[in-house]
Amino acid sequence: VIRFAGVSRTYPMEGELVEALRGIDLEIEQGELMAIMGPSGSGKSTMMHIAGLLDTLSRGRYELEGEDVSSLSKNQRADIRNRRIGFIFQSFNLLARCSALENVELPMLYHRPGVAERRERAMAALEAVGMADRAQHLPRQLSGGQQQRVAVARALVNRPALILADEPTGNLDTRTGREIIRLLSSLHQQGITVVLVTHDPEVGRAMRRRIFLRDGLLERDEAA
Amino acid sequence: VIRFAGVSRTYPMEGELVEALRGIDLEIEQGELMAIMGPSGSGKSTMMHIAGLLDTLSRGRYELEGEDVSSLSKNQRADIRNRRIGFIFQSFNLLARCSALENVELPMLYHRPGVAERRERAMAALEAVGMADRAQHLPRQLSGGQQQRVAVARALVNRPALILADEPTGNLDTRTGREIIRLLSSLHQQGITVVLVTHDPEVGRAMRRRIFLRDGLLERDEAA
Ligand SMILES: Nc1ncnc2c1ncn2[C@@H]1O[C@H](COP(=O)(O)OP(=O)(O)OP(=O)(O)O)[C@@H](O)[C@H]1O
Ligand SMILES: Nc1ncnc2c1ncn2[C@@H]1O[C@H](COP(=O)(O)OP(=O)(O)OP(=O)(O)O)[C@@H](O)[C@H]1O
Ligand SMILES: [Mg+2]
Ligand SMILES: [Mg+2]
Repeated sequence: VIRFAGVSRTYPMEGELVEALRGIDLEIEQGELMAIMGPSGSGKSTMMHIAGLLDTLSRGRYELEGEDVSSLSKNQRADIRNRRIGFIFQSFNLLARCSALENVELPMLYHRPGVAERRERAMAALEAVGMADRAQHLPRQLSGGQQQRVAVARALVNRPALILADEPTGNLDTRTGREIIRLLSSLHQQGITVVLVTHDPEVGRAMRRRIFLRDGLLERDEAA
Repeated sequence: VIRFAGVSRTYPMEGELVEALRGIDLEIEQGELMAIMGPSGSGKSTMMHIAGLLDTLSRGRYELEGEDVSSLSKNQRADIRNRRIGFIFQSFNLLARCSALENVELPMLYHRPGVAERRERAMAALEAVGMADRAQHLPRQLSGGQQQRVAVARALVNRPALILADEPTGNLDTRTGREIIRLLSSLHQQGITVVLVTHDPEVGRAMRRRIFLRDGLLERDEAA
């Protein structure tokens, strides 16, 4: 479902060229449950943003579900993102002036299921991450881990075929983190492709496959 | 150095009263190395913000270095914070338009050491967290863990007597996280009081004392 061929991402800066990704070859099949691990700064979030159509590559090719997506317009990419991909950001990216519930309803506005259905689906997603009792809170009225869980709920509400989660448990205690991983695993059992970045070895061990990045290169690829 | 006596923090909201902290009694001696742990939403960040003079309590009393700080003006609290306390936020709170170096220099602007000394001290702090080669990057040009490390560096640069770190390794791989904890431990060995919030049991075990919160209450207090 995801194919990277020689994918590179460079950032030209004054006096230096930062090579965040350097020629990544990677294939992820439909229905995989996979972790991306590696040191801070090794290129994991960069890889996730390219996979999620939130960023473009500098060199190479990216095929999503067999289609070369570098040729798509901005609107086409936004449309695919909205319908097919659930993205959980490392820094959550919740809208500050919207409640938890409104944040979770947001991805559904494009296709406009009715108000009642939107509310119902958003509350179910909040329930699944243990945040139903904080539905009316604004992000600044939530703890770090609560914001993270609202970001998880938002990514699930459109029932995407592909979930990309950038460190979904980084701000959670062990027990709450395990609940989130259990949730993602149960979605995987329904056939959804789940790719997550993690620094937690326990989360990595719960996955079927682990790849390791170092300095923008794919260092290791191990199946569980 | 820190004494909480019956400290409560409530947030009145429509139709409910959120009790983030409920009557906390706690004493932290000068020179302690301590972890605050507990589930997501249990009140850890709230406790840290009150301790760091970033938030006021709703009931009870807070004495910092023997002085009742609830009677201080806003300016007096800002002054104490700047000179005595180094605070590392759970969500970093870096200024988006300033480089890593400028962000780390920021706390020194109040007391105006010369430009050369500011630069030198800021670079040394960035060096200590492994971020000297990213000094000119803006926060959005840094990875999540790199931003976190810049936030750590910024908290150290005024050589505070008290360091309050809210989940300083949440976005770091195991190895980089250990480097940060080693850094904080070495500062502790110089006599600095270090209080950190963590979800990582390994980090908790590296501390001399661990307290556990649950639903705004102090559940357990164990010395290593
Ligand atoms: N401004 C606010 N208004 C209303 N409720 C709030 C506000 N700030 C925090 N809360 C609530 O207070 C409780 C404690 O929050 P706090 O941020 O201290 O938790 P925490 O222990 O740091 O959690 P985490 O581990 O997820 O960071 C949470 O249930 C949160 O929803
Ligand atoms: N806009 C940018 N301009 C310049 N350099 C950048 C930019 N974005 C990222 N980088 C650099 O690219 C590298 C990879 O960043 P990335 O965010 O992918 O790392 P990461 O593996 O997700 O790290 P972490 O585990 O700390 O989140 C880092 O060294 C970072 O400094
Ligand atoms: Mg990252
Ligand atoms: Mg917190």
